Amino acid sequence: QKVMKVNDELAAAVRQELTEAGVVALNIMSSPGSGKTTLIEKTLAAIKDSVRVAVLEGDPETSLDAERIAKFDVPVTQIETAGGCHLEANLVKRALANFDLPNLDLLIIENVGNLVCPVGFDLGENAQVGMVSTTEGHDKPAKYPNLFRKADVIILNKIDLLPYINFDFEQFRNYVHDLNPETPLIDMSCTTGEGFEAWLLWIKEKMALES
Amino acid sequence: QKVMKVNDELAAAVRQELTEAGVVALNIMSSPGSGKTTLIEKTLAAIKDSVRVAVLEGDPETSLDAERIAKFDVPVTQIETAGGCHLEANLVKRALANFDLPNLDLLIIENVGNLVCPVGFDLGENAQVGMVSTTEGHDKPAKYPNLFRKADVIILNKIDLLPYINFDFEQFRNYVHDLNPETPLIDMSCTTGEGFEAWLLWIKEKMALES
Ligand SMILES: Nc1nc2c(ncn2[C@@H]2O[C@H](COP(=O)(O)OP(=O)(O)OP(=O)(O)O)[C@@H](O)[C@H]2O)c(=O)[nH]1
Ligand SMILES: Nc1nc2c(ncn2[C@@H]2O[C@H](COP(=O)(O)OP(=O)(O)OP(=O)(O)O)[C@@H](O)[C@H]2O)c(=O)[nH]1
Ligand SMILES: [Mg+2]
Ligand SMILES: [Mg+2]
Ligand SMILES: [Zn+2]
Ligand SMILES: [Zn+2]
Repeated sequence: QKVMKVNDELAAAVRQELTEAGVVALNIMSSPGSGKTTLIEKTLAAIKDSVRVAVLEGDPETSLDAERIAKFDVPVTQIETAGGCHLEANLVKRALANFDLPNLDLLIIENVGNLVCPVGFDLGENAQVGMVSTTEGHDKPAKYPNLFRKADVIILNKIDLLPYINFDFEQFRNYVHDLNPETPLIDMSCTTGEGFEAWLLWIKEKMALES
Repeated sequence: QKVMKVNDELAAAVRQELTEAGVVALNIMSSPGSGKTTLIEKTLAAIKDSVRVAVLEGDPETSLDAERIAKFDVPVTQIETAGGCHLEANLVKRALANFDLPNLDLLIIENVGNLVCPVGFDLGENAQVGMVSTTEGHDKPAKYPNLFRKADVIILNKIDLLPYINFDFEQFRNYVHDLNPETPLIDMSCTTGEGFEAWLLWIKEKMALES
């Protein structure tokens, strides 16, 4: 496919630009509403005084997510894909011009909410973060496997809602293990803060590794 | 776009085949895990003795959803899109061969879980059913507007979870109204059965209208 070849070339250019500036980039992907923006909000509150961080938001329409992030006083750019169901490297490359890369340590990219396409498009990131919420059901890794196969870390969010839903933890873990036995799996609630320390630790280790 | 033209021609052929056989088709779309299969399970339990109904399932991988439906002893076919993020008319046309159309009244199509692409591909259906769950957040209609703009009925599912989440009902209704003021909006819980009667009534009216 010619499209993927062009995308991969642009992703390589993005990766080079970020590496030269010493910026580590994360690409966060999930279904719509799993909690990506909430995770980023909590992350910024925890690290923005010790890490120079910026956020790149991707959505089909509106800048609602960027407006939530702007409240944290960090550089943020909203990409509206005008109906596109995933971010691509050309959009990221163009958006990099909005950031002062040499004065950044971390770039968090929030992809369009979609469990299928986004994981197939390299954006030049250092790591792919896969997120899924308990309320979506325990069968998501089996039915939408690509993200779980490729993710460098998987977050199971909204565990505070477990008492009110029927979620088969065992089955979920088995599905994830079958697809990607090595990947760390963090059980989290962005509402109660459970699992959040493990996530911050994972970021720290990733940044140390990539620098 | 050539792809859409071909899809529309195939969708017209599907629509003709269904109309000649007297079958009404519904295309149910939502994010992953909003409750499409659960809605179909409850619907089959309620109507399968009075309506001759079949189900067409679409997923990237596995036949987990079709296996759930098979328990209701109705004709069901699983389409695995092998990573495709939406159903297309050619897949539906091929699958119709598996059904005894003249002896059916209703065909329920469950699309791939995705709030962006599926709504753009006509499958030959009589109506598009948009579904969203409270746990995804009240901003989905604004950020992923296409489905809400085009849907013939919109179901807000999982209202039983409202006491445990912060969901702005007013804002949600305003977003939906801005996009599609005419469309009926049904507040539902597939778990408690709230709103389910309104859904069955909508199906009945739709079938009467289309026959
Ligand atoms: N109960 C509960 N709700 C959560 C949690 N994390 C996020 N939410 C809620 O889930 C809804 C969606 O959260 P967002 O952060 O907007 O989700 P998102 O993945 O960024 O959504 P999109 O960008 O639209 O795809 C909001 O109502 C949040 O308050 C959690 O851990 N527990
Ligand atoms: N609390 C609550 N849970 C629900 C409701 N409806 C469905 N669920 C749960 O939500 C999860 C997902 O439901 P499914 O019916 O599999 O969702 P789906 O839209 O078919 O999912 P995909 O086909 O994978 O996109 C399951 O754990 C269901 O039990 C509801 O009204 N309330
Ligand atoms: Mg978001
Ligand atoms: Mg389903
Ligand atoms: Zn896509
Ligand atoms: Zn698609």
